[in-house]
Amino acid sequence: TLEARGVSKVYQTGALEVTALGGVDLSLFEGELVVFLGPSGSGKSTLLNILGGLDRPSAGAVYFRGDELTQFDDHALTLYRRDHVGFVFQFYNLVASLTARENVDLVTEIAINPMSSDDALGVVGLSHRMDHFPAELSGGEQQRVAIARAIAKQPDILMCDEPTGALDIKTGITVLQAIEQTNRELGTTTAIITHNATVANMADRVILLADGHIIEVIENSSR
Amino acid sequence: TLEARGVSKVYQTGALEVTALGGVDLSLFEGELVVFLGPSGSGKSTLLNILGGLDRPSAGAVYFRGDELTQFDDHALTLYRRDHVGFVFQFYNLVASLTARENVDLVTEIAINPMSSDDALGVVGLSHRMDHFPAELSGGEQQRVAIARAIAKQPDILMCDEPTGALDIKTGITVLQAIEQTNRELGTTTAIITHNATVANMADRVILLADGHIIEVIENSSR
Ligand SMILES: Nc1ncnc2c1ncn2[C@@H]1O[C@H](COP(=O)(O)OP(=O)(O)OP(=O)(O)O)[C@@H](O)[C@H]1O
Ligand SMILES: Nc1ncnc2c1ncn2[C@@H]1O[C@H](COP(=O)(O)OP(=O)(O)OP(=O)(O)O)[C@@H](O)[C@H]1O
Ligand SMILES: [Mg+2]
Ligand SMILES: [Mg+2]
Repeated sequence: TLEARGVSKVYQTGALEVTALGGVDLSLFEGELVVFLGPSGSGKSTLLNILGGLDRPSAGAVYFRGDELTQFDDHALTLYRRDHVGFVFQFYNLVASLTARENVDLVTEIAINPMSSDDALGVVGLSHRMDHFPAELSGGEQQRVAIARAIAKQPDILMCDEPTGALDIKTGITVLQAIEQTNRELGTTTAIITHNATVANMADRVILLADGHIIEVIENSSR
Repeated sequence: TLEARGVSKVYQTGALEVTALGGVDLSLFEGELVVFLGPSGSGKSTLLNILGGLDRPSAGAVYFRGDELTQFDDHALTLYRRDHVGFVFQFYNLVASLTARENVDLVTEIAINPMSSDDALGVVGLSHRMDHFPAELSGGEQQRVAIARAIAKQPDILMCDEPTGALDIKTGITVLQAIEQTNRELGTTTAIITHNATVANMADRVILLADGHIIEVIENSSR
């Protein structure tokens, strides 16, 4: 289980103070698929980054299988990310000087139980573009490389920030099916931020965020 | 009018050849709002970049009000872009070291008939974040700065590549209304690439692309 207890995040820029998260309590259970919805600027990316160990909260605590991440030093947090978490970032964060295949290899080389980069790129429909660089790929193709990179790691926890934002409906469904398959077959605890309503149907729970707070949780019994 | 005649684009990377566009014929009429739909990798961004003077075709010609853009030298093409075209790029292209307001000022300072940057940022709901840098804004907020920058210029032609990809439905509608208003009130010739079905309803015409070709054109009589 991944738990947030009273997590808040306040950014201080000069005299201005922006509260991105205002005291969030949340548990993600092993093998669960949870979708996060909410308006632009409501704190979705901030919450996922903190749960995934990419950012530290201003107050509150985060626990992974009983260990308190918020007490970890930088090195321990890096090991938590490396050994347990896969990310699909909102802006892909691909390495421009590496090909699609090399971007995926970057992660599989240090993963405990990876898929091959060829298989991962095949799953997202990019077998024919593995030796192209990010600048030679369209927006949606770059996003699919980012997804292949996260899936290839076969992590315990998969954090996806708008995984289908740059994709047409058909390509989006291919990608979502790949994420859902990893969750179902491997038991990957999966958190997806999206504005895409079809994704909400796939989830065990849908969590609504607004102005840095959880305002509603919807259980999806049909899954 | 903006016209493409037999426009094709072929990328050569090593031994591999990728045909992004395979002979496209198209006219965008003055004041028209046209939506481009199509799967990931079908050539939408490539077509908009060529029509907007950001890229040159491998073959074929592009005309703006009778002048042949494809005969322009680099300096003349820059003047065409500066004096006539506003862009909302798929990946925003904000300048990281400038605030939201300064990113918009960059364009209004050299525009012929601009809005103020404060007004443009107000239209997209970011009056309260004008002095923040891109890294201090969420994904959707950054996208809205990119839209404000294009609208503020009040250009003859507005090219929008996935303008609502990072936005929730409600915020997306605010932004689309701003684009539609500029088109209606100023007569801005507007081309929008999107996977968002509501946008297609706003358009005079919807153009479907697949594998670098136009496969269908739908006229929307209700507009
Ligand atoms: N520099 C390049 N070198 C090689 N191929 C390229 C290059 N730029 C684009 N392409 C290819 O051209 C095709 C069209 O790309 P384009 O960016 O126009 O697609 P798109 O329709 O905008 O897709 P998306 O919806 O994913 O953004 C894609 O298959 C892409 O990989
Ligand atoms: N470094 C920072 N400095 C100041 N404010 C910040 C910083 N990073 C994020 N914020 C603010 O915190 C709030 C939450 O941001 P977050 O990125 O979590 O939103 P989001 O829900 O992911 O939005 P979107 O759907 O637009 O991606 C936003 O108002 C954002 O502007
Ligand atoms: Mg975000
Ligand atoms: Mg594109």
